[in-house]
Amino acid sequence: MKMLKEKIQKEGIVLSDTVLKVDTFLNHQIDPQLMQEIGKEFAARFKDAGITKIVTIESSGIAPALMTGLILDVPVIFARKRKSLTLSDNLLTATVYSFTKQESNDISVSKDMLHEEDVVLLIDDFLANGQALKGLNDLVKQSGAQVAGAGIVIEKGFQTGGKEIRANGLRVESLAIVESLVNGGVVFAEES
Amino acid sequence: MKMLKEKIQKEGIVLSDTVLKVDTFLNHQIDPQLMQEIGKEFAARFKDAGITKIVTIESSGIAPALMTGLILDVPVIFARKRKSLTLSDNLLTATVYSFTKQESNDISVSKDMLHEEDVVLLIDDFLANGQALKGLNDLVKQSGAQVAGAGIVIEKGFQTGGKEIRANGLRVESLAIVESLVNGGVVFAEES
Ligand SMILES: Nc1nc2c(ncn2[C@@H]2O[C@H](COP(=O)(O)OP(=O)(O)O)[C@@H](OP(=O)(O)OP(=O)(O)O)[C@H]2O)c(=O)[nH]1
Ligand SMILES: Nc1nc2c(ncn2[C@@H]2O[C@H](COP(=O)(O)OP(=O)(O)O)[C@@H](OP(=O)(O)OP(=O)(O)O)[C@H]2O)c(=O)[nH]1
Repeated sequence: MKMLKEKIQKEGIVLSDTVLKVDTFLNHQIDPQLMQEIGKEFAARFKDAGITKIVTIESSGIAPALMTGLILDVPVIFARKRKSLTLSDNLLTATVYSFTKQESNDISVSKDMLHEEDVVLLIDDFLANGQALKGLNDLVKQSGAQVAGAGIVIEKGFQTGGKEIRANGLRVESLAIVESLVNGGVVFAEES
Repeated sequence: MKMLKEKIQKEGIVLSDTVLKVDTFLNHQIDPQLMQEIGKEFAARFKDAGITKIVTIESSGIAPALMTGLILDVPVIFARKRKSLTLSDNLLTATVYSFTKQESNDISVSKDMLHEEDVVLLIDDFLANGQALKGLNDLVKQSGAQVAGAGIVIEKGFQTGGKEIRANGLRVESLAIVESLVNGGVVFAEES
């Protein structure tokens, strides 16, 4: 997605060989127009998949998921990483391991929100080692719903998440695949 | 806002005299069409305020804030409650006390995102005791930016936050004001 890649090149900051900071338009400040274009792109790619719900994870997944849901006209559910005032029982839960923090945490969605007739599109901002996406996929499947695929804004192609998840048969559509962050520059994989 | 009040009456669950659950369209599952209407309403009320940025707080504030930002064509910043991979230094911080948890926590926004020439609209999903909104207001003012007002989706009029914040001179626009949750029913305050 050209507009996204241009934004990454213009405003992205390479923090290390493995971390790209995009806080000015995706992870802290959000560019609504860009999110709308991202939503249009995901919606176009999945328009024939019979999507009935979108599932994402708080917090950075919410904006791209919401715009996609607006165009596909389906509800958007965000999995929670912590209990909330109103989300405490009757839950679908999956465990997500963090390599950085070296700890596991649960993510949850209410059982009321997903049913076996649902066809779900997973959406998230980053795909790196894939633990969060695997957790969402697992959680949705516990409800009996079908996962049609995943929409990822930025995939780090040099990490193993994308490869492992596609090897398991999930369709993953990434709008930008970063092949390398070495030497302070962002190199994108060629569009296939 | 009629559409919102009808949705609350139809899908809201009164959990106690003081807590209203709206997880099917605002706090866990999100209704994108409703969020778009909420965005249009906030944008209409603040269209002449010279807004340059919207500031909200993760997670439930993001959806209404994003839709408002799309219509006003301004960036949307979400304050974080916890450190993230890319938000760790150069921060504006405010403390928010939780009566329920009886503990204080910090919320943060990067100093890079707010400047003294900014005119900010604060947005959040609920206004109850007002601690989160006061924190956001405090944090934005530390940057030198002006706070034009706050847009709240659901205000609990029987709690003190709204009254205190308006008494301090902040313009607060709430799309639904819940006057009472007693006896399991939702009673709205009259439209002024
Ligand atoms: N900016 C940026 N973020 C990255 C990058 N690689 C991974 N992330 C994000 O960092 C967070 C790291 O999650 P961890 O759970 O600690 O995962 P880990 O296994 O990679 O260590 C996740 O944020 P999250 O769950 O999405 O958090 P939130 O933003 O939704 O709060 C993930 O999306 C990167 O190169 N740049
Ligand atoms: N559904 C619902 N929520 C209420 C109600 N009253 C307050 N809240 C929300 O509950 C959370 C309670 O926050 P606390 O920080 O513990 O505040 P407290 O002083 O009211 O105890 C906040 O969620 P938050 O920070 O917005 O969390 P998040 O949803 O963004 O993750 C607030 O918006 C209510 O009647 N119904």
